[in-house]
Amino acid sequence: MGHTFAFAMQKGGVGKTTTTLSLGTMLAGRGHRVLLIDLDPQANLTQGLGIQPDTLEYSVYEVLLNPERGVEFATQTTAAGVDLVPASLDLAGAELELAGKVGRELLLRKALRATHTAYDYILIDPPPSLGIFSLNALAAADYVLVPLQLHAYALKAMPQLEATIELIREIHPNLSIGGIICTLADRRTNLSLQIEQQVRTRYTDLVFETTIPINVKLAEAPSAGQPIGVYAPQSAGAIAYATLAAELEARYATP
Amino acid sequence: MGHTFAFAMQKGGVGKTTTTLSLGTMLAGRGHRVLLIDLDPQANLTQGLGIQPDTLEYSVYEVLLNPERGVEFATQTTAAGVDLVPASLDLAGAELELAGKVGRELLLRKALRATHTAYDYILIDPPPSLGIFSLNALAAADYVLVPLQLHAYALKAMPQLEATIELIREIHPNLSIGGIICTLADRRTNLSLQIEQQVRTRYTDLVFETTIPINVKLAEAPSAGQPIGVYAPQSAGAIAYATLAAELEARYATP
Ligand SMILES: Nc1ncnc2c1ncn2[C@@H]1O[C@H](COP(=O)(O)OP(=O)(O)OP(=O)(O)O)[C@@H](O)[C@H]1O
Ligand SMILES: Nc1ncnc2c1ncn2[C@@H]1O[C@H](COP(=O)(O)OP(=O)(O)OP(=O)(O)O)[C@@H](O)[C@H]1O
Ligand SMILES: [Mg+2]
Ligand SMILES: [Mg+2]
Repeated sequence: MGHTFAFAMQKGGVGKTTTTLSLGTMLAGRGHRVLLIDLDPQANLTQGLGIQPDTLEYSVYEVLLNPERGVEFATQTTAAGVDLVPASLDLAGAELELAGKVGRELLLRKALRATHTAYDYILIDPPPSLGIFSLNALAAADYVLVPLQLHAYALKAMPQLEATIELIREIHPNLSIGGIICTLADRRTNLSLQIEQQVRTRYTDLVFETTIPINVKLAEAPSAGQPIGVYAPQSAGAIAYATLAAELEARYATP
Repeated sequence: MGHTFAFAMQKGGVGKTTTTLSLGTMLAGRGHRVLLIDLDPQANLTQGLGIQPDTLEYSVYEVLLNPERGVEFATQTTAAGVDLVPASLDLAGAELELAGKVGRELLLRKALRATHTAYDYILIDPPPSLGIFSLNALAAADYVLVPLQLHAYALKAMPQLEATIELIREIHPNLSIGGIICTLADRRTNLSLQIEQQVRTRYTDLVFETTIPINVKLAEAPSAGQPIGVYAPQSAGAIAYATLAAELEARYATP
């Protein structure tokens, strides 16, 4: 089997969804079988693939309520070459609904264990919080990949994320941070260069060499409902995520 | 009494904290008595004022557990001229803890009703979600001010926010959207101009005339633990928030 990654970071707007979508579609472009899971009630990953969250018969909501069924019944193939378990708007009320369930953090892991389709990479996009959905993403993942905006508030968020990962390791000991991805980098500002320097000094070779620059095409693509490789394949954003996909593949070559 | 505003928007990274802090300190600079409330477990508003969240004896966490005491016992005066109810890291586990309480959405409102200090403006900074903390912010506010990044995902988030506001109106009928603030505007890109056009067309005079531009000084200020008016008073960011403060004052002149 392949690897499962959770793109966890409770700081908002750091590029979790953009990275899950862009990296996932680039890995598919390199010939891998890829599953994306949208675990955010905002359903941005679903929208980013051009799918309307309010038209879905099944979504990740039904998967969490019926983990023994696996994910196939809620999975869609997409024009971008990746499979998707979409989020629907029902998810918005589900966090409190699930809060009372036994093993509430392990629902997604159970569902993936009950899944028979072989994927090389499974990428999970959580919401900007450390609540039930993000805990499910962490408990289902082999590794956490942390999209980190090169700003002060994002860097200050790392200790809380690391503490939450330690907590989850009580029920899922194999979980570790697999990598840190510098996102929304702006080489024109000292702030971006300074924060990147701090990140590389503190986290050393956990940090991917590839840095994702600010590139307006990445912000435009969601309006078109297309991943960056389709919307603007020659853009700096597409090139950066293609490079990141190659680096990830080298770091986690599937057996 | 004055006005209470909640800067609600579940999309992450749109400038909720930056707007609460910058607008609040500019209103204080215009001679008003201002209280800021940090309701986000990330405690960014607290950090933005140079206060360490892990050193606090009292925070908004104790306020929510003891609403009958009011907010004074947890309120600090700050060098920036605003009072603050800070967030501590204890807040991170509190959402599920509060989920079982009767009237769990009304805790902050109760606490503000039990407060005897007179403020002209109370500004509340919620987390990027529509969970218990954000519901408390909505139920305690007179108006919602929506910081809206000029990107597609942020604009798509509006219907869900509006639906949540409708829900809260069942227990707090006077709540309404008081204004929309265009943030992280980038006049060099078509995307920013197009989204701004869509926002102004759909929401008409709810939208403040003042637009907040992308300005690196606003991203640098949190590293220094200073609001923008102190860190870089001549910057485009400081001037924009000063203009917004004047516009807000005109729109909601305190009686
Ligand atoms: N490298 C980039 N250059 C320019 N815009 C970007 C880039 N990466 C992401 N964006 C845009 O910035 C915004 C934030 O990114 P995104 O939504 O992917 O972050 P997120 O961490 O998933 O947010 P949330 O915390 O709300 O889930 C989006 O509007 C997105 O289109
Ligand atoms: N106008 C601006 N120009 C440049 N940077 C900005 C601006 N406004 C905010 N920022 C920076 O962008 C990031 C996001 O802003 P901020 O943290 O205020 O948003 P938020 O909505 O409160 O995020 P969250 O959803 O995590 O609570 C921060 O690093 C902040 O310093
Ligand atoms: Mg996202
Ligand atoms: Mg914030």
